[in-house]
Amino acid sequence: MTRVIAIAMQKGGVGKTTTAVNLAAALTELGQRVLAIDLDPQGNLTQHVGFDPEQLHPTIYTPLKAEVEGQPSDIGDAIYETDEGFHIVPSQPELSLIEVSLINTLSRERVLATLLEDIKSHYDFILIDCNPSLGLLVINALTAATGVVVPIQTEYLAARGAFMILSSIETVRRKKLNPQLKVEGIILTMADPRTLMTGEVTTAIKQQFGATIPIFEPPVRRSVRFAESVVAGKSILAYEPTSQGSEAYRQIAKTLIGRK
Amino acid sequence: MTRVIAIAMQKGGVGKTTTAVNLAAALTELGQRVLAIDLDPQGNLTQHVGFDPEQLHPTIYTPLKAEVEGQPSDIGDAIYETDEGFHIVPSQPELSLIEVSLINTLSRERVLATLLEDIKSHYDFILIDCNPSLGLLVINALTAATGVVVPIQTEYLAARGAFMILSSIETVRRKKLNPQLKVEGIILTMADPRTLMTGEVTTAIKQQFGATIPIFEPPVRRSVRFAESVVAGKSILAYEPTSQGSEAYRQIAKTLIGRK
Ligand SMILES: Nc1ncnc2c1ncn2[C@@H]1O[C@H](COP(=O)(O)OP(=O)(O)OP(=O)(O)O)[C@@H](O)[C@H]1O
Ligand SMILES: Nc1ncnc2c1ncn2[C@@H]1O[C@H](COP(=O)(O)OP(=O)(O)OP(=O)(O)O)[C@@H](O)[C@H]1O
Ligand SMILES: [Mg+2]
Ligand SMILES: [Mg+2]
Repeated sequence: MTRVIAIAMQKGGVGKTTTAVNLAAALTELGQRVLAIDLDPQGNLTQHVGFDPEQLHPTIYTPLKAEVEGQPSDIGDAIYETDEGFHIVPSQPELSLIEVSLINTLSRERVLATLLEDIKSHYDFILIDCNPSLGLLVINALTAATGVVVPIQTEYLAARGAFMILSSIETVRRKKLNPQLKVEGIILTMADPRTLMTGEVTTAIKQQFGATIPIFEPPVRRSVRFAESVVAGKSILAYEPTSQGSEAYRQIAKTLIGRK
Repeated sequence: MTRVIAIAMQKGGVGKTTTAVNLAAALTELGQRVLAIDLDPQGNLTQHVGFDPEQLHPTIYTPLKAEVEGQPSDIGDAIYETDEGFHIVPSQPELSLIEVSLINTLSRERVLATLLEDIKSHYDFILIDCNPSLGLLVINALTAATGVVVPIQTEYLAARGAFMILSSIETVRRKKLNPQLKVEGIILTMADPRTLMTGEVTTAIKQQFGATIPIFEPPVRRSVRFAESVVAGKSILAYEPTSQGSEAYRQIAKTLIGRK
């Protein structure tokens, strides 16, 4: 059964896009068939794998717009292959207009889930990179997903933000949009073991959530190589295969595969 | 004349909230009367100054909701004083509901601008901390503002995001929502002079935008003290007065005051 993983957290800059790209690469390395979907109008996932969101057509915007307008659509037309073997559905800036037009669409929370039905069987994992919000695009991702991965930067503001995304997940379950939605776990990102802050926030997160929500091991350490890998249009695994970051995402991918 | 400064950038985690709090503190230190408004449902500005967004009432949500429902409103009821002398209007999570209800409100872009009319004369500077999006809350901030400050982290994805916010500013001008809206400048944040990345991205930003948009000097260097100051409920200026971060924000505040 295809696993659809939403990578969501409304706090900005915590490593959602970085996690989507690097998990896609790590899962592909482990022999999984992977599709990564860029559901953020910023198009960072698209840029991270070396494409230009202003130039590509069609993108995720194309079938979503068709669905909203009651036209036939095919997300399969918007699938591109990356150099590292996984596939992506890119984004474009106009995606932000979809969020507004979804508001008056019938069954507006399930538009993405409907689109994915056609292509699910081709993949073992579908990863969805979300924008930093809890709006209708994210709700569509949570409704289409089998599980959610929540990246949290080991800093105070990000840790305090965990309640909001967890409460949105609970709402999606309660309102029967997706009663089976599972929290796959929290990934601790940008951890700097030399600082007290990382230790304190990590302990606080484990105390607050550790009993009910898995916390992936190991934390991903802060490294400038991540930002550099973006410029190179590559995952950290392709850019610096033996780095702590690469090893961490490989380990997290193994844990994800191990759980059904 | 009161200067209303929106601190906006759709890329997440670039230092919008950090800039709002520290500019508010630096301007206050220089004798200005300052109000900081938290226009982000996450409530990070509210948390950064030591308040709890779940506990405070009223907040910015209260007068906005009243305006949307055609009831009388008074933003003055939602003003609180901080330990450092500047005032804030806090946020609460329900603010995200306002964004949806604004869609069908008459003159929906000007709701915040109307609210600020009543209190503007009490302040020299009003700073508005925006959420990481280009939705209606941000459009309200851009419509109410006299100028915009755009924080950009010195990393590739953030730098690429500059076009989107600048094009939203241009749209707000062109559609006569706020024809006089000025870009006060770009603040380079989380700069790490030891890395090539910071130098390369800084040069790219200066080349791309330097001819038309001021770039505040100096860049704000990356330092764990910023995240620590949040836990202490203080600005960096109160937490570590002689740090590079404090000096940088003082310098930026002086440049802002110097320009009329
Ligand atoms: N472990 C890490 N160490 C250092 N830098 C990192 C790490 N992970 C990500 N980054 C960098 O931090 C920045 C923010 O990461 P990213 O863009 O993935 O976050 P995001 O949550 O997707 O942001 P947004 O909320 O805007 O979508 C990027 O420049 C990225 O390259
Ligand atoms: N110069 C800096 N050096 C190191 N850390 C910083 C710096 N400026 C801000 N930070 C930290 O980086 C994180 C992100 O900053 P902040 O929350 O201000 O960004 P933001 O743009 O407001 O995020 P969002 O998009 O979620 O609103 C915070 O934990 C903050 O403490
Ligand atoms: Mg992202
Ligand atoms: Mg913020």
